[in-house]
Amino acid sequence: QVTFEEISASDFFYRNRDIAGFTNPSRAIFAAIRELVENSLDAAESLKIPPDIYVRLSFEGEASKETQIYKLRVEDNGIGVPPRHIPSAFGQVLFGSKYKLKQQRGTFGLGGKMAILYGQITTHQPACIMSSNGMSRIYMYKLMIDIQKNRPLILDRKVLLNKEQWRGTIVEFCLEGDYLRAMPKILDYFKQTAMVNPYANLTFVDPKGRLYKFTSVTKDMPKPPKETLPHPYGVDVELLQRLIHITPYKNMPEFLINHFHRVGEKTAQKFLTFSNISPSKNPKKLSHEEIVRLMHMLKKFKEFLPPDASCLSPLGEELLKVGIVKELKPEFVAVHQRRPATYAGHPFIIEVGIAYGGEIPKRSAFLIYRFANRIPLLYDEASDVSVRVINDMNWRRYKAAPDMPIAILVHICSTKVPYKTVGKEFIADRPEVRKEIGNGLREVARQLQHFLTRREHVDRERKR
Amino acid sequence: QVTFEEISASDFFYRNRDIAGFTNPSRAIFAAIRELVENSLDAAESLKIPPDIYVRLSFEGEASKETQIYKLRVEDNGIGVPPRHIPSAFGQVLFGSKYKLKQQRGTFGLGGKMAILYGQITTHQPACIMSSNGMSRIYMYKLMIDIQKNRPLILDRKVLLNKEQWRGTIVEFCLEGDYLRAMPKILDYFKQTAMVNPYANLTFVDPKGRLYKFTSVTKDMPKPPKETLPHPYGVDVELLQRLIHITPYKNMPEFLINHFHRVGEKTAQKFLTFSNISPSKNPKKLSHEEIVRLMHMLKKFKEFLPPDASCLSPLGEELLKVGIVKELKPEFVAVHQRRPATYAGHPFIIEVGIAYGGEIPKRSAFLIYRFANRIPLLYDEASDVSVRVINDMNWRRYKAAPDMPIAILVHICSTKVPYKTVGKEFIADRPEVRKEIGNGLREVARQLQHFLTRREHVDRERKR
Ligand SMILES: Nc1ncnc2c1ncn2[C@@H]1O[C@H](COP(=O)(O)OP(=O)(O)OP(=O)(O)O)[C@@H](O)[C@H]1O
Ligand SMILES: Nc1ncnc2c1ncn2[C@@H]1O[C@H](COP(=O)(O)OP(=O)(O)OP(=O)(O)O)[C@@H](O)[C@H]1O
Ligand SMILES: [Mg+2]
Ligand SMILES: [Mg+2]
Repeated sequence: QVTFEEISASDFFYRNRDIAGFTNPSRAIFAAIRELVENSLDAAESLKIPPDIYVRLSFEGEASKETQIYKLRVEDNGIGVPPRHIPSAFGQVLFGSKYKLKQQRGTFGLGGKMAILYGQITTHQPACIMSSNGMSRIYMYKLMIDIQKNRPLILDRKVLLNKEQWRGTIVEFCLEGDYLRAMPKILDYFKQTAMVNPYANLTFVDPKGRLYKFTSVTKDMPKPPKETLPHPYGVDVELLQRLIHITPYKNMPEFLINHFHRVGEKTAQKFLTFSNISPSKNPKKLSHEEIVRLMHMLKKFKEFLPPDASCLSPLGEELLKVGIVKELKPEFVAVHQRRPATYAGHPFIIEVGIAYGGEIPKRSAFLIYRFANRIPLLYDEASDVSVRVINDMNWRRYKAAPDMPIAILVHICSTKVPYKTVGKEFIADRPEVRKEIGNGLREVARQLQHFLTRREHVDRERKR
Repeated sequence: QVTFEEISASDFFYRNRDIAGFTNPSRAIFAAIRELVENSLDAAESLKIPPDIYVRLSFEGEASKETQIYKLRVEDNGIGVPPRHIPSAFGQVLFGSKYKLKQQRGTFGLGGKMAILYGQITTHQPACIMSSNGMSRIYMYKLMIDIQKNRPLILDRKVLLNKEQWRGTIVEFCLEGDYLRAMPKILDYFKQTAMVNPYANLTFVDPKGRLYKFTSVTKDMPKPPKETLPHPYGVDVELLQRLIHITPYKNMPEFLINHFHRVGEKTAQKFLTFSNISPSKNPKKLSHEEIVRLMHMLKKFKEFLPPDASCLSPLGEELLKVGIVKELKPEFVAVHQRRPATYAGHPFIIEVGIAYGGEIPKRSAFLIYRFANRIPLLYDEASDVSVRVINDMNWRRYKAAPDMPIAILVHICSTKVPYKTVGKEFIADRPEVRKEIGNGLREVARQLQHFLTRREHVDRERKR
């Protein structure tokens, strides 16, 4: 007998938590830490202040032969969460503040909840959230997730006086994991996060009580991104329908100018002439066929301006260099930032770096660092588009070889990073992204080639 | 100003449809066809009858420079969908009949809806579903998906007399795509589906009117899988709580025997003694701590029987051989089915095959066929665990090399295939799965080695 059922979004991600990155006890600890740290970085940057993030993983007890119970606590100086939203922000899957066209680390409305959910299903303990916007009150919630109904279960709620005007968020919960196996990746994550966020202060106290401090090396923060409008080249019928539904504008030029990215009066009029749409048409009166035709025309019209980068916040060549030099102390480093490009209407910028010698270890393959929206990507390297580009390049023509002490860094920032997986493990092989990475790497590879050639000359001179 | 919002599951997969496999116009046509064909195969097999599936992709009009509008129609002789469930089955994301512990192709409750959603956002046309269980009525629905609310919008509903006692389902909708680029993969998909489902009749009519017929070569179908209970080694607190919530049993032995896989009276008593839990304890009276302790004990107890394969339906070595021989006509073929194994409490079986010569092309790399629950996997080969195992093997000791005309086939069947992505593109690198694939491949590689050695001898003899 075939029976049908519906499941909630939290039930879906509970059943398929490996798809969200919570694959096994060691990976789960890594995933929980990275999701919370990324939330904290976003929270501080939204206030345009240098992040101060304190992470403590403390040992709570044995669980099985290879796993232990830990308590994870992440504290930040960010913008905080308004009390009325705390239960949903941490207890309802597909709820958040990052469903906007703006570069942020968060994007799915899922990460923090997955960490809390994983802790809950391995320890049956509630999560404790404390938050304040720096005003007179601190709000404390103890909550669990009703996984079948996808809603928070509030076990306790307290309002405390904020005597020291503290601002930020503290998230604390227990989870079962294998820290020993996760440790190298977790330390790597902190090191690489510090590398591309050199304005952030990160502190990590591990279960043995060891203190890892990553102190900021600069007060300069990249210019923060602004929220933007969808680009005409990225439209589909659903998007058009939603815009038509909410628009207060009763004619086509105003509809285009106010709902699309970089469409001015002139461009709007040119477009309406090109697509033979009457400017006085009320968008709400467009028929089904006219909406589909509008979509095709928006993609066909060649004179829309390419996206500008105001919704993006790249590191910049200076900051990128600082991070590489601090981490690898190389003999040579070259960095390059590409111009903004788009894929499927989403703007993105590729930044690359290449470094030689110094503290870079000599191994059988290049040391590759991958970043997306200033998040280090530490798993599934072989599947990532950057690694495919690197492997497809003819490095010999640049006098470089994988067994040299060479490190390669690729950073993509976008309003929508083309992650292949919900666990944000690697970047999909999109042709536009692949092309930009290839062009960026060839540029810095050329600079490396000059350095290696000069070095070769100097060595030859020295031998005579 | 930070604003918070919640989004529905359909909105999530609309925004992230590339994560569900609908990445670009050519991939989308492939994904739509495969999702519907897999639904039809499941539907016929649930009735234990050989599937008859008819797929037609017809040209409807131009869309852009590289894409066209197509109408996709998939018709099958399966079990049909009960009329009261048709709207949700095709119009509500995370709704379906496959949220069970049984081997099926479907698992997420998402695939058919994603295809319809993609068609809707590119053409603004409704989907038409017709279905009957072979009784007196055929039910026809015209529907679209309310993506923001995740519910079907029924535009039309008809009840027709089923004069010819037809049984099955017809799904028809329009979508924009790039068939020219998708064609090789789509034809590959049909060929490989026929290879591992040799009891199925598949017909495909492409936009040019060309007919591709894949006629079944056998009436024998593998023994159908039975639904099973969760295995003790796969428990977490949420699962235990749900079982405790629904259980009618008031003591621990009956709770264990009736809710877990292959736990009999003796094993239950042994386990309760081992874990020092009183048999008379009412499961509904277990405290939080006791539930967590029960979970740890269930994982620690070494005497639970391994899963049996009644919930699985492997091809079997005979059928696997038939499929390989029919497709590749090789000079040599070896197949091997591994015993059932588990990962995270989920039973799985690995079946492998290796073939040499015949119509296998000579190329720079092995020809690799990957299958999961009798679904061909055609993308992201490099990321798949089977390809990693193949690349890590020392083929020279088996006298084999990638530039020989060798084809390798790996099939995993499980109650929960460890897909890495929602788009079911490749299998995650799980240690238990990797181990089984490695053992299976070494077994058939040895047989290939014997064949190649004998052939070498024969050639040498002939030369004298
Ligand atoms: N430390 C924090 N400070 C301020 N706000 C936070 C913090 N952690 C979470 N939030 C809020 O809770 C929301 C949900 O977080 P969650 O990690 O679940 O999703 P997300 O960050 O929006 O997306 P993603 O799933 O990609 O991480 C965020 O959008 C943010 O508004
Ligand atoms: N051709 C069909 N015949 C019978 N039932 C069908 C058919 N197509 C879909 N269904 C029903 O609709 C449900 C939803 O299908 P859908 O493809 O969306 O999800 P699924 O097959 O359950 O999982 P997945 O997302 O992994 O494909 C199925 O579970 C099945 O019950
Ligand atoms: Mg987050
Ligand atoms: Mg399906």
